[in-house]
Amino acid sequence: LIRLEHVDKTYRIAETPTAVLRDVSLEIGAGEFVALQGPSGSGKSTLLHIIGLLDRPTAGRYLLRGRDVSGLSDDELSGLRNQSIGFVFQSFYLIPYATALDNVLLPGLYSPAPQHQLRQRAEHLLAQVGLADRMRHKPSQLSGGQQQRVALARAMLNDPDLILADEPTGQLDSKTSAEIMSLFAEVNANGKTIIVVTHDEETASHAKRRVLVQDGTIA
Amino acid sequence: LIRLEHVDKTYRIAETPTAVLRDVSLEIGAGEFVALQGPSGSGKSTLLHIIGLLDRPTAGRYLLRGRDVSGLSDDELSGLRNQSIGFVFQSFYLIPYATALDNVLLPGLYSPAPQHQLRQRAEHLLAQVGLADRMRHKPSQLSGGQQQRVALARAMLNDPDLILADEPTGQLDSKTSAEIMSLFAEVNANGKTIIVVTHDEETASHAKRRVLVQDGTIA
Ligand SMILES: Nc1ncnc2c1ncn2[C@@H]1O[C@H](COP(=O)(O)OP(=O)(O)OP(=O)(O)O)[C@@H](O)[C@H]1O
Ligand SMILES: Nc1ncnc2c1ncn2[C@@H]1O[C@H](COP(=O)(O)OP(=O)(O)OP(=O)(O)O)[C@@H](O)[C@H]1O
Ligand SMILES: [Mg+2]
Ligand SMILES: [Mg+2]
Repeated sequence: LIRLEHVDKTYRIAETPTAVLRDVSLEIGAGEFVALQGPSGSGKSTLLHIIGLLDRPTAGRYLLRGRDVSGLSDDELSGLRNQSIGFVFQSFYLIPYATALDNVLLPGLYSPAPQHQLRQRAEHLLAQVGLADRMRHKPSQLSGGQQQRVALARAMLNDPDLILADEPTGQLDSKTSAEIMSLFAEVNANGKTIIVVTHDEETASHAKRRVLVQDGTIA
Repeated sequence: LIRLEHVDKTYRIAETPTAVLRDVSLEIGAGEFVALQGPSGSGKSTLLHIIGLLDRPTAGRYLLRGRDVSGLSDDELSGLRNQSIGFVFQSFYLIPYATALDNVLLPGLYSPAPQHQLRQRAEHLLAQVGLADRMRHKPSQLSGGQQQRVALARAMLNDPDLILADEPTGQLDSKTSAEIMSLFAEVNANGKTIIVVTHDEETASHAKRRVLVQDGTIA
């Protein structure tokens, strides 16, 4: 499903280039459940953004379902992303003036599914992450862990084949973390591919495979 | 130092009142190192905001250093907060267009200390949290854990007597978490009072006392 070949990612601050990813090669098959681990600043989020088509490598190739994504325009990437990839961001990126329910419904804007069906699915997902009684709350009226769970529900609205979650349990107590990881296990059992970036050992233990990132490359 | 007596905090969404804190009574002495734990949504951040003078109780009393804070105006609270309380927010609240160094220097705007001295202290703090080579980066150019550490350094600029940290290691790997907690232990050994909200057992183990919050009250 995912094939990265000698991927580099370099940023420039003023004139100084910073190599954030160096020679990353990685293969992830459809249906896998992978935990991406490594120290703070090692490149995990950067790698996840490239996999999720939110960023492009500076060098190397990324083949998604056998297609070289460097050949695709920004619009094509965006379409591909919206229908088949669900992304949980490390800093959530919820819309502050919209309710939890409307935040979850956001990816549905580009979906062919009818509105009432999307609404039903959004409510069901919010219930699944324990927020049935918080649907009308805005992000500023939610706890950190509740905001994180809204971001999770949103990533799953379009039932994507690939779910990329950056620290999905970072703000959650152990009981709620375990509930979220069982939800992921269930989704994985339905054939979805899941990649979770996590610092938490307990969270990583739910995945079926671990990939260690260190200093911008795969250890 | 801190004395909460029968504190309530209730919010209203539309017409429905939600009691987020109910009858919270708590005493914390100067120089203590307390871990505040509890499930997601239980009221920890709300409690920390009240202690940090960022929010007011709906009922009950809060005595800070023997003074009833309900008697103080918003300006007086703000002055008190800036000089003697350092706050690490669960979602950091860094200024996106300012560098890490300038973010750390922000509380210095109200300090009587000379600029060069504040600058030296800010650089030292950034080095202490492992970000000596990231001082000129803006928040969008930093990893989640790096942003969290900038927020930590900022909270310590004015050498406050009371440090309140909401999930200070939520985005950090175990090695970096341990470094941050040793830094807190060092600061506590110098007589500062520290209250840390955390979901992480390892982080909580560094504190000298634990307070459990459950359903808006102290268990
Ligand atoms: N402005 C608000 N209006 C209404 N409800 C609110 C508001 N702010 C917080 N709440 C509610 O108060 C409860 C406690 O929130 P708080 O942020 O204190 O929880 P927490 O213990 O810090 O949780 P977490 O561990 O997830 O960060 C939550 O159920 C939340 O929905
Ligand atoms: N836009 C950018 N410009 C320059 N450097 C960047 C940029 N974005 C990220 N970096 C740097 O890339 C490195 C890796 O960042 P990344 O966010 O991928 O780390 P991470 O492994 O997710 O860390 P964490 O566990 O703290 O979230 C960091 O050192 C960061 O400073
Ligand atoms: Mg990250
Ligand atoms: Mg909180």
